[in-house]
Order: sequence, then C-alpha cells, then structure tokens
Amino acid sequence: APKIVSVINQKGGTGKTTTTINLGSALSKTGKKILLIDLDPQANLSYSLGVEEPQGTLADVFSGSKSLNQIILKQENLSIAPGSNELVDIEISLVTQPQRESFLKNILAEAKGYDFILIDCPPSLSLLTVNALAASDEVLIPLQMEVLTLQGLSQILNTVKQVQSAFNPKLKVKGIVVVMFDKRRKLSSEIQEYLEQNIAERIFKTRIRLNVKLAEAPSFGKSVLDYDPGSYGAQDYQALAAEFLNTK
Amino acid sequence: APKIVSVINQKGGTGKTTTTINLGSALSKTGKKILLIDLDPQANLSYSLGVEEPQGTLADVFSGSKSLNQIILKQENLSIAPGSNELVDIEISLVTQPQRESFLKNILAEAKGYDFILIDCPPSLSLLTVNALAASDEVLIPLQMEVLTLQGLSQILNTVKQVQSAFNPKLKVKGIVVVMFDKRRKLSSEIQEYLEQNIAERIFKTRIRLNVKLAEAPSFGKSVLDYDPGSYGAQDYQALAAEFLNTK
Ligand SMILES: Nc1ncnc2c1ncn2[C@@H]1O[C@H](COP(=O)(O)OP(=O)(O)OP(=O)(O)O)[C@@H](O)[C@H]1O
Ligand SMILES: Nc1ncnc2c1ncn2[C@@H]1O[C@H](COP(=O)(O)OP(=O)(O)OP(=O)(O)O)[C@@H](O)[C@H]1O
Ligand SMILES: [Mg+2]
Ligand SMILES: [Mg+2]
Repeated sequence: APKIVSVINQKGGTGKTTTTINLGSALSKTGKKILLIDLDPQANLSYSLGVEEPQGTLADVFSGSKSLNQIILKQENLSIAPGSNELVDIEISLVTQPQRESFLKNILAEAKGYDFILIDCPPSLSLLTVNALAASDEVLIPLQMEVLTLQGLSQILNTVKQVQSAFNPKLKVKGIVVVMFDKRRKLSSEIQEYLEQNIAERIFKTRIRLNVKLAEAPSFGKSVLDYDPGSYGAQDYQALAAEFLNTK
Repeated sequence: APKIVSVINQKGGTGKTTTTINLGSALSKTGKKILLIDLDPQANLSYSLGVEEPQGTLADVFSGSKSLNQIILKQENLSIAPGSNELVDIEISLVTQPQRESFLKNILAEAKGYDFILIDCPPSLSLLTVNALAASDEVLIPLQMEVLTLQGLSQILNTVKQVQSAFNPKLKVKGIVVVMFDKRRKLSSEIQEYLEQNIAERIFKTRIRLNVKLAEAPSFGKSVLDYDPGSYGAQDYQALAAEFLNTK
C-alpha cells in the first residue's frame, strides 16, 4: 500500500507547495511511483506543474461526479491529482456531512500502484487539511526560520495529535523541514537552535536553502529538478529525498 | 464614519499581517485613530503586537458573548481587536446562518471614533474574508513579485467583484502594494512590469523592500516603527502611509 504523507503548515507561504512538488519530483527520479494530491483551492501545485485547465479535478471526485483515476494526470513517474477553486465549496459542503473527515481517505483508497502519495495542503488547519491528516500515515512540516512560523508550530502539532487520537492512531510526524533557509540572517540560525532545544519532533538535517531557481521553476511548469538540475534548489531537494527514504 | 479597509490575498505569506500592522502604525503616528481587526485564526497580528492571552477576542463578538468595545485593546493611537483560533469554528458555524456575510459589517458598526479600520485577513477567500469585503469601503492587496502570487491575483479581483455586485456596491480596490521587494532579483522587476502593463488597478508607487527588521519586530511585540524607526522597513511603511492618505 502506498505511504501517504501530508505536507502541512497553516502559516502561509512556508514552502508547502514547493516542497510537495520538488520532494515528489526527486523521489520519482529515484524510481519511486509518486502521486501528488493538490488539496489547495489556490491550485498552486497544479499550476506550477503546467496543469492549467484540467478535464477533472479533486472537487469532482469529492462530489462524486468523477473517480480519482479519471482525473489523474501522469508525467513520467510523477502523477498529479489537480486542485481547483471549487475546493472552497467542497469544504463548505463537507461541514454538514457525516464522516466529514474521511472523504479523502476513501478517495485515496482507489489509488493503486504508488509508493508514496504526497498531499499539498492549504494554509489552514480546517476541514480539508483535517481530511488529509485523517488519510495520512505521516506528516511533513516545512518551516521557515522566522518568528511567526515558529509561533504556529504548537498549533500544528496540536491538530496532528487531535486527529491522531480522534480518527487516525497511526498518524505520526515524519519531520520538520527547514525551508527558505538564509544563512546570512543570524535570526534564522538562532531560531533553528531554539527549535532543536525545545521540540521532540525530528528536524531533517537537510535544509532547503533560499534559491531563486525554486521560485522560477513554476513559470516553466516544471519541478526545479527538470528546470535547473544543477541548482542549489535541485541539490537540496535531492538530498531531502535521500534523507526522507532513509529515515523511519 | 471610519473608512474600512480589508488587506487581502489568499496566497500565504504575502505580507498581509506585516502590512496591516505597519501601515496601521504609520497612520496612527500621523495622528489618525486606527483600529486593527485580526480576522485570522492564526492570530499573527495579535501576537506580533504583544497580545498573547487576550480576555476577549473577535470570536466572542461573532458568537454574541461580548461586544466589540469589550475586546478592543488600546496602544496609543493604535487599537486592536484580537483574533484567535476559535475563528475556525466561527467560520464553520457562519456557513449555515442567514446573512452569513454581514456579521462583521454589523460588528464594525459599533466601532466609534476611528479614522480607519484595517482588517487583516487569513490566506483564503472563504467566508471570513467575504465578511471583511462585505464590510469594507476599500481593499488593499499586498503582492510579492513572484510567479505564484501573480497567478492568484485574478481570483482575488474576481472575488472582490462578486462581493461588490452581490452585497457591497461601494467596495473598490484602493490598490496593490508591492511587498518584500528584492531589487537584486531580475524576475521581480520583470513581474512588476508585466503587472503594470496588464492590470487596471492602481499599483502604489511605494514598494516595501525586503528588510529583516520587519521580520524581527514581531518577536518584540512592536511595529517596525517602534522597534527600529530608522530602518528601511519603517521608512517604506511611512512612505506608504503618506501615499495611502494622498490617494483617493
Ligand atoms: N527555497 C526557496 N527559495 C526561494 N523561493 C522559494 C523557496 N521555497 C519557496 N519559494 C517561493 O516562495 C513562495 C511561497 O512558497 P510556496 O508557494 O511553496 O509556499 P506555500 O506554503 O505552499 O504557500 P501557501 O500557504 O500559499 O500554500 C513561492 O513564490 C515559492 O516559489
Ligand atoms: N518586507 C519584508 N521583509 C522581510 N520580511 C518580511 C517582509 N514582509 C513580511 N516579512 C516576513 O515574511 C513572513 C510572512 O509575512 P506575513 O506574515 O506578513 O504574511 P501574511 O500574508 O500575513 O501571511 P499569512 O498568509 O500566513 O497570513 C513573516 O515572517 C514576516 O515577518
Ligand atoms: Mg501552497
Ligand atoms: Mg497574516
């Protein structure tokens, strides 16, 4: 069965989409079969991989008008289930449904033949993200070394615990990924030290450095590994993929 | 009557909170009476201004257990209505209420004596943000000059038009603020040129530059104008405040 991993952080702009795409791409280049789920109404992941007007999206699957396999788009070892703005209405309509946290879990039960399914979540801890957590084996938390992103961390960990005890005992935090790391900023290193001394969760050794290539790749509809394989961005996500595969 | 301004962008980490705080602070230092509304369940604005365990929050006002004036905290000319994580449940419960977009408008009708009310919105275009837009006279859109933030812009402008025609004919976009501007990145200037040639909305002449002081100020519970008045961050937000007051 595929291992299902949610990429979450309710703080905005913390590299969730960039990490889901590039970790997914790096894993697929090691031969793993990867499915990326774009669970964000902004559909940044879909756009960033060149998917602009998909025939079907996750919203169609949630509403029952299409099956998961009908909407999946394949790009070599990397498959994508596109998102769209209709996920806003889907989230609203889920609120009043019985078993409203289990919809995505049931949808992903249809996904066959993948080694990993990575779920790109919106910047919130509301019902769509809860669906992702209820469906997942593991959680990845990309974190910028800035004051405000730290402040949201305890809330994220709290939500994970709540979903774990209410719906999904096997759920665990695989680790925190330090992203957009700027070594010139003294504040960044201080915050990372503080983190390491104050939390129990794993922090990956691989840090994703600030690299303009990561911000440019989306305008070419490619992962950074396809756009600029020699860049620091590509190197860092390859290193993260290796560490990801080597840690329990 | 106070002029009510929503600061919106469904893309995460685009400087909404940083702009609401520092534009608000700069305006208050010109003598204007300013009320900041923290409409984000993450409550970053509240935390960034040193508000950690408020007696009452906006969630209490939405649920009717407190009045707006009971929760407002005053810091010289700058007043704050704190947010909290309970806004997640508030948003869920609003969904089934009649007139679900007008709750904030009715709440803000109680706000007396302010020149401007600035509303910090969450990274979404869902019901809380719709409430802000339905209550507002004007909209400010902070935008990073990056591919993905551009991609969300038409969606933002679309939502503004929808709220305008459905609930609030007087609503207009005051302007787009270029934030976190990094002049070393060629991509940033190219994106701004593209913007200027392709949209009708005003783009403020003042650009907020990338400045580490803006990221540091929250850990001291102050606006950047109080934390480091000589910094580029302080200068830029002061210039933005002047331009804001001088434009219709
Ligand atoms: N290491 C990096 N170096 C440079 N730019 C980066 C890096 N990681 C991400 N970015 C850029 O920062 C912006 C925010 O990243 P991204 O969209 O991945 O965050 P997010 O957490 O998915 O945001 P949201 O909360 O809106 O979903 C994007 O424009 C992205 O291209
Ligand atoms: N001009 C700037 N220079 C340097 N850092 C900045 C600047 N503007 C904002 N930041 C930092 O970038 C991060 C994101 O900014 P901010 O929290 O204001 O965005 P936001 O749009 O409110 O995010 P969210 O979508 O989560 O509400 C914060 O850590 C903030 O301190
Ligand atoms: Mg994203
Ligand atoms: Mg914010």
